[in-house]
Amino acid sequence: MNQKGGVGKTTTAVNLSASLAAAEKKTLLLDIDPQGNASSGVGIDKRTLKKTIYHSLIGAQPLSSVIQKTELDYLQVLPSNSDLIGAEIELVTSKHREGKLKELLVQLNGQYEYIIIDCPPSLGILTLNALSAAKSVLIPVQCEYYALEGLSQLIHTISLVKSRINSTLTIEGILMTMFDIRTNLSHQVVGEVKKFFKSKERVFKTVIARNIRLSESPGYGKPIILYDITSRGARDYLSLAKEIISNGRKT
Amino acid sequence: MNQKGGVGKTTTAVNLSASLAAAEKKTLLLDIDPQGNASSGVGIDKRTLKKTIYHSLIGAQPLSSVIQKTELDYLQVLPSNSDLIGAEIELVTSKHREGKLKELLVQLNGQYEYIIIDCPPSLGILTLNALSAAKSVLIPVQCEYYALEGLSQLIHTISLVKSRINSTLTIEGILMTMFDIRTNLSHQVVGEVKKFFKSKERVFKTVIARNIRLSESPGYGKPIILYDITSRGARDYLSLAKEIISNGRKT
Ligand SMILES: Nc1ncnc2c1ncn2[C@@H]1O[C@H](COP(=O)(O)OP(=O)(O)OP(=O)(O)O)[C@@H](O)[C@H]1O
Ligand SMILES: Nc1ncnc2c1ncn2[C@@H]1O[C@H](COP(=O)(O)OP(=O)(O)OP(=O)(O)O)[C@@H](O)[C@H]1O
Ligand SMILES: [Mg+2]
Ligand SMILES: [Mg+2]
Repeated sequence: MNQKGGVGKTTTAVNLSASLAAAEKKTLLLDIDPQGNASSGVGIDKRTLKKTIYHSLIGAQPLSSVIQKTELDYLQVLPSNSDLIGAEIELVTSKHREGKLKELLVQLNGQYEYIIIDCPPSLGILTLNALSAAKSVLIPVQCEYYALEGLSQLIHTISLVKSRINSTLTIEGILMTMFDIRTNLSHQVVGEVKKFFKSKERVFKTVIARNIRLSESPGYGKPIILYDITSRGARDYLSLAKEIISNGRKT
Repeated sequence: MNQKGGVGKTTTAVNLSASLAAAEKKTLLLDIDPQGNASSGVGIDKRTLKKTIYHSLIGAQPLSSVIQKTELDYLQVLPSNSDLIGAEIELVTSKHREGKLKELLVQLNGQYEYIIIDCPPSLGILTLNALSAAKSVLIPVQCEYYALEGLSQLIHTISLVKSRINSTLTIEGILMTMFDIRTNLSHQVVGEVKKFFKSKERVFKTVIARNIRLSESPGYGKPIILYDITSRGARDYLSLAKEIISNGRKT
């Protein structure tokens, strides 16, 4: 999760979930962004979609009637589309508004080893729902200057959620994304991030390089391991999945 | 403006304003994104900032006491920082909540030829305030697949604002950003966007190429024309400013 836009949240959610599924870990990709990019990233046609997470959050539909299969046996998806914009307005005025998703996820107890939630680029009510329900937060940070600016605000928000709503919330790790080995900027930003997080949290050893195949794959509705298993992007996300599994923490 | 994250909204706001100022048009860069990237993009140190747009929107401070000078004679900035997150919560519960910015801007009548507003990546109350106050909307579209997905939703939102809140709102144009001449994807996306907007709106002739100097310049707090006037990024944004001036429409 990260309120800065375009840092690789969706690309990470889609490709980490697919890589965990390739390692035969039962995984659910939960799309709580009204843009619905994660849903189309795994091949869901949003135009023909009858039920989305909106219908469970607001319409009390059981999750099992909304969850769909994907091309990977161990990966399922809880899709979203622009209906979810309505949920933001409806949730803001209801009582336990940030706990709605957590209540829903009780229906899934034990069915999945990993649930990966893709959030919109804001600290609004949908992202708060995700932070309240989650065990840990993975923070993608783009190797660009503006992406550095929001980091302390982000850490501040996570510690607020931890102290007020979800005391078990931890940081799974900081993931550097769109790293371009040829530019000084990328190396500088990685250095700054490592300095910023020195003692506090874990910055993943895996760094996701900028790779055109990663931005081509959503156009085909396929995660990178199905679109081009030989690509740098596929290797990077498989290595991230391995690192997360060996850290032994479920999200 | 565009609810998709990371498409070049801030980079466009900063560098278009600076290029308009280079053409000696009195310009105000108004930052209404709590991330405050546009403010730091023109050299504002957010840690020492005493007054931001928050203090005018909520605290009734006159705009003239918040506006700051920049290194360019014809460019001033109305800065923001994370205080603005508080404004979202306070505005949502007040009456005429989307008209607050428009009311404020009456104080500036006639002082600027162009006011360029940088919005956050969402369709929330701050963006609504900008759409209600604006004469026209410039829509940056990144040359990537996911950026295509949100276009029809975006156009739908703009026509809703036009019919309900601001009947004079028009689309200034569609700006293709981060174009990479070497990739098929870039050419495909430009083709799709031109097809989508064929008869309706104007897609700018100027296309902003991907250029590392554009992402380096915010680290020095300088718009591209002050950081590296010889760069491709500087040429692209100067050409955009020329195109907008010759279209003769003030934003
Ligand atoms: N490692 C990479 N190499 C090349 N392109 C990438 C990489 N990661 C992401 N992209 C592309 O960059 C763009 C932004 O990534 P993405 O949409 O995943 O970010 P996001 O944080 O989810 O954005 P938003 O804030 O809108 O939700 C997308 O078009 C994506 O295809
Ligand atoms: N033409 C370009 N060439 C290279 N890098 C660019 C270009 N335009 C923008 N960038 C970089 O891409 C990143 C995203 O751009 P920017 O922050 O302007 O997008 P945004 O739409 O304002 O993001 P947000 O949704 O978070 O507000 C920034 O790090 C910026 O420096
Ligand atoms: Mg996303
Ligand atoms: Mg921005």
